[in-house]
Amino acid sequence: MGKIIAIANQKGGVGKTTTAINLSASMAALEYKTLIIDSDPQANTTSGLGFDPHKVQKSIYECMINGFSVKDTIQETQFEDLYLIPSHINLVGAELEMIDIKNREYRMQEALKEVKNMFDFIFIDCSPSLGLINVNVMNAADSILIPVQCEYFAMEGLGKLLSTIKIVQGKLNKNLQIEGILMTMHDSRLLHSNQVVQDIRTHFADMVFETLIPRNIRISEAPSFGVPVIAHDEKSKGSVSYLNLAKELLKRNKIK
Amino acid sequence: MGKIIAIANQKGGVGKTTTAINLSASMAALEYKTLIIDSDPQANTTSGLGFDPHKVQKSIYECMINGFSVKDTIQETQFEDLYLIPSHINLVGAELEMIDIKNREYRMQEALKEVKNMFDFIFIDCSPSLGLINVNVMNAADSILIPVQCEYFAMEGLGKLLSTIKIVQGKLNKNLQIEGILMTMHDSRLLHSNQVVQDIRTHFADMVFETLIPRNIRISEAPSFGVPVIAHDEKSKGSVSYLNLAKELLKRNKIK
Ligand SMILES: Nc1ncnc2c1ncn2[C@@H]1O[C@H](COP(=O)(O)OP(=O)(O)OP(=O)(O)O)[C@@H](O)[C@H]1O
Ligand SMILES: Nc1ncnc2c1ncn2[C@@H]1O[C@H](COP(=O)(O)OP(=O)(O)OP(=O)(O)O)[C@@H](O)[C@H]1O
Ligand SMILES: [Mg+2]
Ligand SMILES: [Mg+2]
Repeated sequence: MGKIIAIANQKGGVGKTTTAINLSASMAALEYKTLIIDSDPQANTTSGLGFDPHKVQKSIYECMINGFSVKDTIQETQFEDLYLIPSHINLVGAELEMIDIKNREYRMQEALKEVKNMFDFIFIDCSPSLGLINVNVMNAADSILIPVQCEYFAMEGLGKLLSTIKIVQGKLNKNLQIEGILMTMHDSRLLHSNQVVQDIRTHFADMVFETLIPRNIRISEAPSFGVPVIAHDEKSKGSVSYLNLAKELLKRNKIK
Repeated sequence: MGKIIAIANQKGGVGKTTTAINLSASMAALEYKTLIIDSDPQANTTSGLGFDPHKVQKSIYECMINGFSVKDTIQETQFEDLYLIPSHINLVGAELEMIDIKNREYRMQEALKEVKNMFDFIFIDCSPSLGLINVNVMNAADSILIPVQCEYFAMEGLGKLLSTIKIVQGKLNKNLQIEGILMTMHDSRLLHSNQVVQDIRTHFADMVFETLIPRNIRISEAPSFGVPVIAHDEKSKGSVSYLNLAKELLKRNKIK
């Protein structure tokens, strides 16, 4: 098994971290052994799961730059079947440090080889950029899941992201697939929110997940308690939607 | 005059572009000659003002890399007293191209010298990152205005951003001030939104603007029409709040 899925979109604030945390937690709840990797120096996935980024000793940074073993960076979370490789502020410097390193685009792909088959799923939360760390993530990933906020600006950047992915597929990682486009923060009461969903479904048809993630207060509260929404309020629309997403992902991958 | 204000925060989706567009438009409405510079390759400010980023001939990129004159990149907008330097997808490559250039951190500061006194205010919209382009912006700016979404994750990153600014003040631009912290997308009905505002006001006291920008549907609709919210719906809470922000900024700078 061991499918590696990058959660990426260079547009900021579209729900990458929220999706990484809650999709991973839902997969673990369905008893799939899941690893989540925080590759963003902001370390929101790390703190959103209750860890203190300032206390992190080893992150994916040490594996890429210093060749540390990935196994030594994996932390258990309070949730069964859910494991984390935390982030660290050092990641900010990684891009410049890696400029002169041999094989700089493939350091993460190399590092993850030893753990790929220890898990059913590995999700990687990305920063809102198109730098060397994200190139590393795209080379390490089997597929990329693209969260898109139901807003005008988020729609605008989608075309650019898809052409960037084509370049990566052509030059660096020909096996990279698109796992799907996930519509997030949908508000069915707002005309422009519904319009964006319609436009994206028309343009991208079955690349778009059926599951729509609603704007939901429980989702935005959960990180301040350091837990996924499924642990904060299991019955909320937010929890149900991410569990549905996990099930749809399994169906699309013909698992179970 | 000619105050250069960077609108920056490495956290994504906090309202940088929305603030750059609507604060600039409000200043222009108050008859201050205003220039807005889009330094983000996503070019959301450019399209949010009705320009097609694919048709842009010259951006701030050409000034920083090829030494083009900034005056030649300035475009008039349909709004009196509001001018734009658009963005271009080439900006994505700028960071790597500038690595070997002399004085690479000060290219934007150099470029803006010739136009600084042609305007009362120059606002620069930044991408959600801490790379070389944003370092250039911080060196060119007199001050930095920090939009912070009324959400837990946005609050988390604020400490890191302020310590980054201290490093820039120490090493690169000792004159860089903090113009203020602007709370955005505030929803008074939500407990956690009010809690974030309270926490930030307690920690940062008068660094925080009095003006709170509410979550407002007219603000998120306006970009799809290519106009600032003041032109989309002048009477909306969104328009009024950004006009109040412009007035507060003038008061804080003891102008008028
Ligand atoms: N479905 C939702 N309902 C309500 N709030 C949400 C939802 N999804 C995300 N949020 C909130 O919106 C904000 C942005 O989401 P998030 O931080 O996950 O985006 P991101 O793409 O990871 O941002 P960045 O580009 O900075 O990495 C967060 O404060 C989050 O709590
Ligand atoms: N006060 C508001 N009320 C409602 N929607 C808003 C408000 N401010 C911003 N938005 C919407 O939220 C989204 C994020 O805002 P915006 O794109 O301005 O953030 P940003 O910080 O520039 O993002 P990036 O980090 O990608 O540059 C946009 O779709 C915008 O229209
Ligand atoms: Mg994130
Ligand atoms: Mg922006």
